Amino acid sequence: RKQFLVIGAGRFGSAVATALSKLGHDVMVVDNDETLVQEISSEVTDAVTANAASESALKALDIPGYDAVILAIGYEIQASIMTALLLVEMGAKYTVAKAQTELHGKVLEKIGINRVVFPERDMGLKVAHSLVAPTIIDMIELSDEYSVVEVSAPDDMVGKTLKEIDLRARFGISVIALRRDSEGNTHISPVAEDVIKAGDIIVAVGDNKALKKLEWI
Amino acid sequence: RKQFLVIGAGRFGSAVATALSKLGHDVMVVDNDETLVQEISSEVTDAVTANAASESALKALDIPGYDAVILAIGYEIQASIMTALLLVEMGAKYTVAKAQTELHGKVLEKIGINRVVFPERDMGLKVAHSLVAPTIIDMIELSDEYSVVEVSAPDDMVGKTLKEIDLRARFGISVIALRRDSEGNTHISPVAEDVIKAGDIIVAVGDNKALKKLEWI
Ligand SMILES: Nc1ncnc2c1ncn2[C@@H]1O[C@H](COP(=O)(O)OP(=O)(O)OP(=O)(O)O)[C@@H](O)[C@H]1O
Ligand SMILES: Nc1ncnc2c1ncn2[C@@H]1O[C@H](COP(=O)(O)OP(=O)(O)OP(=O)(O)O)[C@@H](O)[C@H]1O
Repeated sequence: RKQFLVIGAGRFGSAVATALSKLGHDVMVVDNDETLVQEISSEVTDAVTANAASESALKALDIPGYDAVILAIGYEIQASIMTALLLVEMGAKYTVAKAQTELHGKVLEKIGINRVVFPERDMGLKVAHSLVAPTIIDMIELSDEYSVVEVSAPDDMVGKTLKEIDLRARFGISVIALRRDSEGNTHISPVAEDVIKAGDIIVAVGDNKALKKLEWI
Repeated sequence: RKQFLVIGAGRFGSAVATALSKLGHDVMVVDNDETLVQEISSEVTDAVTANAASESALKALDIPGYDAVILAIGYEIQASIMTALLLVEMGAKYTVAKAQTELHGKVLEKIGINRVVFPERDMGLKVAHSLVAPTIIDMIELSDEYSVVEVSAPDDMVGKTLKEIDLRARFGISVIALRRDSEGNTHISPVAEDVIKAGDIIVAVGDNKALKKLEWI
């Protein structure tokens, strides 16, 4: 069970906050707009009205205690930069911040924000590409016919090599990775000789009819 | 060379407009904020200041003539819905619209908008998942170690089957799709017996060191 702080309950911030909450983690939300704080309070652990760009407001929170702080202030670029600086100086373990423009993003990175995201720009690029030259990942994510799935290795596949199981030839399904929790890592692009172990998560892409046959969707 | 109309030059709209323009297509932008129209005019074919939620404004444009119309009005939900209705009634060939909320999105779909996008919500979900349970696509897209690449089939691979080339065993690279322009389609999750033809685009995922060895990145 992790602890997260989300600053800014706009569309991006509230999406992060409610998703983390649904995934079973503790989420504190801060916004200086009381209406938004009220609206989100039922979806998260805690929500307070405060000006996050103020040192005293942030001091009331245990900033280093959060697993990550998500800074979701958009148009108020000055408030975003001010808050970012405070978070970094107060020892936030890991920070993600939304940026309004490329320049805003560069400043946030230089301040020490770990990850800067551009939701509207990225979706804009994705839409533009999908209208003229779709990338495969977009196509898979947007397509109704294909899916990427993650499934626990079925018993009848445990102990066999990928080559022996040969999903590609039998079902037209590509195994793109294996996750093995015991090693805590994900093995992308496994080789034909890799043996499936009990508990492995198989990550595969294929067309939905084939995945349905296997009951993988 | 395609023709696009982008309504709304906010962060999402301007990202779509400039990306389509850079990809070599004609882009007309409409926004009722003259400053934004001025700012974007150098990046696109044409930009006009107008209230898109008005029938007379849209009648001045050849709505059915565009390959797609991208509706990028955010907070002004009423203007977005009004404009969407006008676009559909005036025979827009294909429409993409940004939605502010799930409900807004449902209305747009019912009106007949072909594709509704939620840039902030989708990025919010992605960030939330990456903080607790990254999906493989996120990991690949966000990872510095792995990439998805699309490359023209090298001469020494043409005429061979995927099995013969065996990128997986030799390089730890997974071929997840083959694009063949002559058939105008993308063949996701090809089988071992598929023969690489000249001009094929190979879509593969693998670790960057391996991809560098092949000079695929
Ligand atoms: N100093 C501040 N302290 C706390 N919250 C703030 C502060 N400044 C702005 N906010 C809040 O941040 C939220 C998001 O900001 P804003 O709506 O400007 O950005 P946005 O980029 O359009 O958001 P989104 O795209 O996520 O909807 C708003 O709910 C706003 O009330
Ligand atoms: N009736 C209208 N006609 C033309 N343009 C409009 C109309 N209403 C709003 N716009 C423009 O649409 C653009 C995007 O709207 P807004 O800034 O409210 O949304 P947003 O969702 O925050 O945008 P983004 O997230 O893409 O930055 C603005 O530049 C605004 O001027």
